[in-house]
Amino acid sequence: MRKIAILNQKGGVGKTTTAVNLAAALAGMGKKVCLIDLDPQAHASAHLGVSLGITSIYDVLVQSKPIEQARLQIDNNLYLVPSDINLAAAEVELAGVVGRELLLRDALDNDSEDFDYIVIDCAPSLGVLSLNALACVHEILIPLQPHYFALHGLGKLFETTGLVARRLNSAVKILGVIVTLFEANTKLGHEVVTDLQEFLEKSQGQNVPWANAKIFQTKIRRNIKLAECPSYGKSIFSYAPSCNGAEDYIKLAQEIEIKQVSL
Amino acid sequence: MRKIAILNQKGGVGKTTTAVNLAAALAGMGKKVCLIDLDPQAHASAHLGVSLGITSIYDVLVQSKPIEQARLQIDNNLYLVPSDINLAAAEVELAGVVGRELLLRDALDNDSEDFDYIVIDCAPSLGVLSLNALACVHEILIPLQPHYFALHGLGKLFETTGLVARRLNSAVKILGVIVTLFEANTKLGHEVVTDLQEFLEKSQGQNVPWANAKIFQTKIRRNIKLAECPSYGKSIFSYAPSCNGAEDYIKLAQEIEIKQVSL
Ligand SMILES: Nc1ncnc2c1ncn2[C@@H]1O[C@H](COP(=O)(O)OP(=O)(O)OP(=O)(O)O)[C@@H](O)[C@H]1O
Ligand SMILES: Nc1ncnc2c1ncn2[C@@H]1O[C@H](COP(=O)(O)OP(=O)(O)OP(=O)(O)O)[C@@H](O)[C@H]1O
Ligand SMILES: [Mg+2]
Ligand SMILES: [Mg+2]
Repeated sequence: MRKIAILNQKGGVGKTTTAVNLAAALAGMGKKVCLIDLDPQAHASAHLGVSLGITSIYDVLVQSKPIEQARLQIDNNLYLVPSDINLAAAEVELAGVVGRELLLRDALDNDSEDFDYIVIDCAPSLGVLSLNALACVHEILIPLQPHYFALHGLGKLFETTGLVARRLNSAVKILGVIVTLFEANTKLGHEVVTDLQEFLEKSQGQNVPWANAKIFQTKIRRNIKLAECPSYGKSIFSYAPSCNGAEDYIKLAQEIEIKQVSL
Repeated sequence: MRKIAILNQKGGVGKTTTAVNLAAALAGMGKKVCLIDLDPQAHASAHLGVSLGITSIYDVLVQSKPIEQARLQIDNNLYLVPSDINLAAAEVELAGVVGRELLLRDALDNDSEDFDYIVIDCAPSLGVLSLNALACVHEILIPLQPHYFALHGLGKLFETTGLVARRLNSAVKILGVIVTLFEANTKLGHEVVTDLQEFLEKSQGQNVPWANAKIFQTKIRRNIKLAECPSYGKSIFSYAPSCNGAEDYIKLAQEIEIKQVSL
């Protein structure tokens, strides 16, 4: 079972769009996939048309409900553990709980259902919810919009991953960076990708969780259909299966299927 | 003195871009402006070329330093109180502090310097830092990218503002919504703006802080120069003063100068 967290504390870089469409693409390839919405905004849930007010990841983390009570089947091979707006209070509600960063790991360890992939959508933050994701996965995917601010926060994300690897989860590795919202006709896009390449090469071979992190060959192009499909509660594959967005996420899923972190 | 918070918990909608360029536009109109960077990502500071590691808003909130010790002059009429990556721990460090949501209000009350405008850039969250902003300002501007997820979170933002108005700051009002990253050639852009208009009209005349909230006439068009200027540490006005981005933010500043919440 591969467990992958989709994380970047920078806001609006395509985390939710990537988590939902990658999960749907892998399910379309015949993999059994569980998408976990760990963002109090509950956008991955909304993207798949799931309304709020039902059992959610909030009940699992804060009220210790078994995760299968919150899990819904969305499609063939595709399952979702929805989020809830009450999750926003988790940072404060869990502040005093022993091992508060390990609640999701325990919930998944107690779950008997077997999946090929668990994909976790995270909030734009490195707080207790994102730490729960980092503490239970083996692989981290970083969606990154090739703009100036993108590189600015990467150091902090790597530093936090290093702390989690040392204290909570020695197996966690950064699988790679996915360039999203890519506009091939802008100079800025290409410049940031070049800077990113240099940034990653600097740490190759070192004993750090991002030593093998690479930029995925597949770039997700800006494509308005990816922004339209959430309003219909659908993934890109059931909304516009032949558009650039669908093509890019299928290619990304294939690239991820082949590439696995050598644990 | 007008105090304005730039807030939306949705990530990547142009909060920082709006805070920096609106502050610079108002300063260019001869107003004395202080920009406060309340986001641990410290992107407003980076946007203006201010490096980290100096006295910051962290020292003001967590170590009670006077705000003028952290304030820097950036340009004629434009000042900045920078942020710091340590601010990310504020949610936990301030959890037990009495009146933790009122620390910024107290720091500003103790500041003798007089400004025409205070503009506060917030993180993509409704946690303790954003509550500090809401508790000390009179007006809230909501940058909003006209995509599906935009409307999804507005209810929560309004609800939180209502709680702050009731318990911490009866004067706070939502001044309006600024449509950002606008692409006139997409159907989605126009549809969301129409939905937003209906959403705001529903609450007109009621006794709520958003009763008078309107959509600003000025829409900020997508314009790659707005994404390029942060890499040079400049506002759009010193980077590309005649581009669409500069034109839009000047128009927005003029619209805000005229429109004031009737307190
Ligand atoms: N490749 C793309 N082309 C066009 N629009 C996109 C693309 N990827 C994402 N979007 C749109 O851009 C916005 C931001 O994407 P998304 O919400 O997935 O980012 P996020 O990182 O999850 O944001 P947050 O930080 O708020 O969680 C959304 O409105 C989404 O529909
Ligand atoms: N009108 C615009 N045209 C083109 N690019 C823009 C525009 N406004 C913002 N951007 C770019 O889009 C990205 C998101 O904007 P910005 O960082 O200001 O949003 P934010 O809401 O402050 O994000 P966060 O939630 O992470 O704080 C940035 O890379 C910025 O340069
Ligand atoms: Mg998201
Ligand atoms: Mg910002």
